[in-house]
Formats: sequence, structure tokens, C-alpha cells
Amino acid sequence: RSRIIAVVNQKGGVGKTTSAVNLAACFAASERRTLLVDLDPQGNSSSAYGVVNPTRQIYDALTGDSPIGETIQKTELDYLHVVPAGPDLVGAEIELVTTLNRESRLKRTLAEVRDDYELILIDCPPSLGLLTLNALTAADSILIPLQCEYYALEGLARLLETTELVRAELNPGLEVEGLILTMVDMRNNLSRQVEAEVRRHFGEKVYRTRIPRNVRLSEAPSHGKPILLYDIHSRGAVAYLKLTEEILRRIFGA
Amino acid sequence: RSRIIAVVNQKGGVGKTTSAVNLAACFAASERRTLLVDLDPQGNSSSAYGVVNPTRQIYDALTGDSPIGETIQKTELDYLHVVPAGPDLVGAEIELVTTLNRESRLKRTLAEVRDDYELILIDCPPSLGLLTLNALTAADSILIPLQCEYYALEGLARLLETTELVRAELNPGLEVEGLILTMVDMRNNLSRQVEAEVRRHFGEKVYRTRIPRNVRLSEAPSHGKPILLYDIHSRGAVAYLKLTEEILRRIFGA
Ligand SMILES: Nc1ncnc2c1ncn2[C@@H]1O[C@H](COP(=O)(O)OP(=O)(O)OP(=O)(O)O)[C@@H](O)[C@H]1O
Ligand SMILES: Nc1ncnc2c1ncn2[C@@H]1O[C@H](COP(=O)(O)OP(=O)(O)OP(=O)(O)O)[C@@H](O)[C@H]1O
Ligand SMILES: [Mg+2]
Ligand SMILES: [Mg+2]
Repeated sequence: RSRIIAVVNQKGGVGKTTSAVNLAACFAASERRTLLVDLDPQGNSSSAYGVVNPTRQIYDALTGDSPIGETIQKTELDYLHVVPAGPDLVGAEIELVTTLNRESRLKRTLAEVRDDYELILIDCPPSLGLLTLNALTAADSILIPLQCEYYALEGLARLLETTELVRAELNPGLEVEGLILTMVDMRNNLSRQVEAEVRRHFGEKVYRTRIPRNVRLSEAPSHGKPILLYDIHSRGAVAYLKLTEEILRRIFGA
Repeated sequence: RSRIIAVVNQKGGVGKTTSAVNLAACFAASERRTLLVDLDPQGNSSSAYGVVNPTRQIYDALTGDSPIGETIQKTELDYLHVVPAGPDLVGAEIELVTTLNRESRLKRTLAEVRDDYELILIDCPPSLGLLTLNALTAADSILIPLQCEYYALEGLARLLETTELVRAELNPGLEVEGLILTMVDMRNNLSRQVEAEVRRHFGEKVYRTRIPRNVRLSEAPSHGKPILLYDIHSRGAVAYLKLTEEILRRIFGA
């Protein structure tokens, strides 16, 4: 049975897509059959793998227009498939409001393919609206990318409240997989203070591996490649590989 | 008559709040009566001025529960008032879907106070949903903060399409006030390439003043102060003051 992990944080620009895209590639490099689902109307995870304006996309599966299996695309990595997003997804937030089971649409459609993968990662938009609620309802656990900045810390309480609400009402098994410190700049006082505070509050839930600010990570998407294929020797690639070891050890055991 | 400017970009973390908060303070420092409206459920613009968990907020004005005048709060700056946001605003996206005139709620409520201010700035959430549509319908023009990164550039076309749609259907006078280059790092190749491309496409619409990456800008919100009151000598403060001159010259003439 596969593990479905939602990569969530309503704060914008904290590294959700960069983490989802590069962890998916690292999981595939460890020969774990992996599916990356792009649930953000911006479609950044899709374009990170060179998919733009897909004919079939997650919107079609959410509305029931086509089975999710028909939206799945292969990537350059053998063990990685992607369900892309397209601009139609913007309308889904509004359209889903008045449909039945509006929070469980993703869970139902993923059920059709979850046994084909060991890990399913969902890249979420920067909001706590219906698309993110669908991801929280479908997921076994959540990964929280966190930039060590004041506004990002401020939003954490709201995110955990929403997770608690979903656990109580829609998905009793939902857990926090872990918090990932992203774009870390060790020279920066604020960054160090926020990190110390987060580790004090969340202890072991915060991965030891920090993801440093590394320009190669922001260059890779313009080449339609994850960091592993763009520059495997970069500090960004090394950090995501180390983080992958930590995450997989916790999920599958040593 | 006042000018209403929406600070928009669905890409997360590009400096919408940082620009709205600091431009509002600079406008007030130039003795222009200014109102800052926080339309983001995250409430970052509100907390940047020390307002958390407000008793009355923009949500009450949007739903008609109270006149917008009752939600307005003073700040340390004489010429600046704020309409704060609170967590209830998350629900507004869903609740507004089935209400009458759902895109024009903000426009109608702002009409009650717009003659009391020369400039009204609206800080938008990172999405193109109903809250941002309300801002685009109420605004005379839009300011687009743009980080010089690949994903941010990718989203620009979608943002301009949506603006065009709003101009055609809901707000014929809507214009682009200008594009602000934020978190600029001149040592970074990608940043320089993206900037060159943006200036080639948008010409004069891109302000000459660039906002550099400056840690003092990200420290200020944790003290509940705009950069002008936190560290007026910082590179961030100097940049926003210069940008203010450019913006006000274009709006009010030399
Ligand atoms: N560790 C890093 N070092 C340098 N740049 C990074 C790093 N992580 C992310 N970035 C860049 O920072 C920007 C924001 O990251 P990203 O888009 O992954 O965040 P996000 O949370 O998915 O944003 P959104 O909220 O819009 O979905 C992107 O331009 C990305 O390329
Ligand atoms: N010029 C700058 N230099 C350094 N840090 C900055 C700068 N501008 C913004 N920041 C920091 O970067 C982060 C993102 O900025 P901000 O929150 O203003 O973006 P936003 O577009 O409003 O995000 P969201 O999409 O979540 O609303 C914040 O932590 C902010 O303090
Ligand atoms: Mg993203
Ligand atoms: Mg913001």
C-alpha cells in the first residue's frame, strides 16, 4: 500500500514546489515507484518536469470527466510519474463548492491508482481552500516546508489548526510527517532565531537536514529538470538527497 | 478622488505584503492620506502594523455585517489607516461564491470611505480566486511585485490574462500601474536574465527602482513596524522611498 503525502503551507513562496519536485525525483532515484500530483493552478510542479498545457490534467479527474489513470504522464526518471495541473484548475475551487463530497474528490480518484505506487506526493497551492482541503483529506501525512522568516512562522499555527480540523472531521489518520527548513541562510540572525524556535516547539518532527539557499535550485525548473538531473553536485541536490534518506528511513525503517 | 491600487500576484512569496506595507508607510510619510486594506486571510499586512486578531475586520465589511468605516484602525503614522484581516476571511472565498454581486462586494464597501483617502492600497492573497477578483474589480490600477525567478515569470501571463478579463467584464478602467522588481540580487545570473526579459516586454511599466534583497525588510514585521520606523537607513528603506517617488510622480505629476 502506498503512502500519500501532501506538501502544504498556505504561506506563499516557502519551497513547496521545489521540495515536492526534488523529493519526488530523489524517491524515484531510490527506486521507489513515485507519483507526483500537481494540485496548484500555477502548474509549477508540472512545468518543472517540462509539462505545459497538458491535454488531460488533475482537474479532469477531480470533476470526474476522466479517470486519473488517463492523466498520468511518464518523466525522464523510470520510477516517477506525474499528474499535471493546467489553468482550468483555478475554476475548480469555485466549481467544487457546490458539488457533493467536495472535500473527498481527490481521495476517491487517487484510490484508483494508489496501489501502483509506493509514494504519492501532492504539491499544494498557497491557500487553505478547497484544493488544499482535498489534499489533506486524501493524505496519510503532511510535509511542511518552512522558510525561517517571521510571516512563515506566523502562519504555522493556522496550518496546524486546519490539519487538526481535517483529522477530526474528514481524515482521522492524518499525521504530520515532518517540517522541512528551506532556503536556510546560516549567516542570517533571524533565520537562526526562527530555526531555534521551531526546533524547540516541534523537536524530532523537524528534519535534521536543512535545505540551504542555492541558486541552482531556482535555475533547474527553467530547464524542465529536477536538481538531480540539472546539477547533481550542487549543494541543493546534496541536501535533498540527504533529506530523502531521513524521510525514507522514517517511513520504511532503516 | 482617491486612487485604489491592488497589489497582486498569484505567485506566492514575491513581496506583495512587503511592498504594500512599506509603500503605504512611504505614502503616509509624504503626507498623502493613505488606507491599507489587508485582503489576505494570512493577515500579514495587519500584523506588520501590530494588529492581530482584530474584533472588526475586512470580512465583516465584505459580508455586510458592518460598515467598512467601523473596521478602520489608526497606525503610528498620522496619514496611514489600516483595514485589518482576520482568520474568518478564509471562509469568505467559499461563502462569497453563492452571494449576489460576489465580485463587487469590496468595490461597494470601499465606496463609503474612498473620498477620505488619496491612496488606497489592497494587499492580495497568492491566488486568482474571489478575494483577488474583488480587489481587481474595486481597483483603478494594479501594482505587480515580481521576483526575478523562473516560476514568478511563468505566472505573469496568467495574471495579465485575468486582469484583461476583469477589464472586459467587470472594471473597464483597470490599468497596470507598474511592475516592481523585488528581492533583486545583482550577483545572480538568473535574476539579471529575468530582469532583462521583463524590461524588454514591459518597458516603461517596470519601475527603474529595484528592491534589493535586504534582511532588515524581513526583520521589521516581527517588530510590528514598517521599514521606515524600524531602520530608515537600511537599503530596503532607501529603495522603497525611491520607488515611492517614482510611483507618486506618475500618479500625481512632478
Ligand atoms: N533552497 C532554495 N534555494 C534557492 N531558491 C529556492 C530554494 N527553494 C525554492 N527556491 C526558489 O524560491 C521560489 C519559491 O519557491 P517555490 O516556488 O518552490 O515555493 P512554493 O511554496 O511552491 O510557492 P507557491 O506558494 O507560489 O506555490 C522559487 O522561485 C524557487 O525556485
Ligand atoms: N526585499 C526583500 N529582502 C529580503 N526579504 C524580503 C524582501 N521582500 C520580502 N522579503 C521576505 O520574503 C518573504 C516573502 O515576502 P512577502 O511575504 O512580502 O511576499 P508575499 O508575496 O506577500 O507572500 P504571500 O504570497 O504569502 O502573500 C517574507 O518573509 C518577507 O519578509
Ligand atoms: Mg508552489
Ligand atoms: Mg502576502
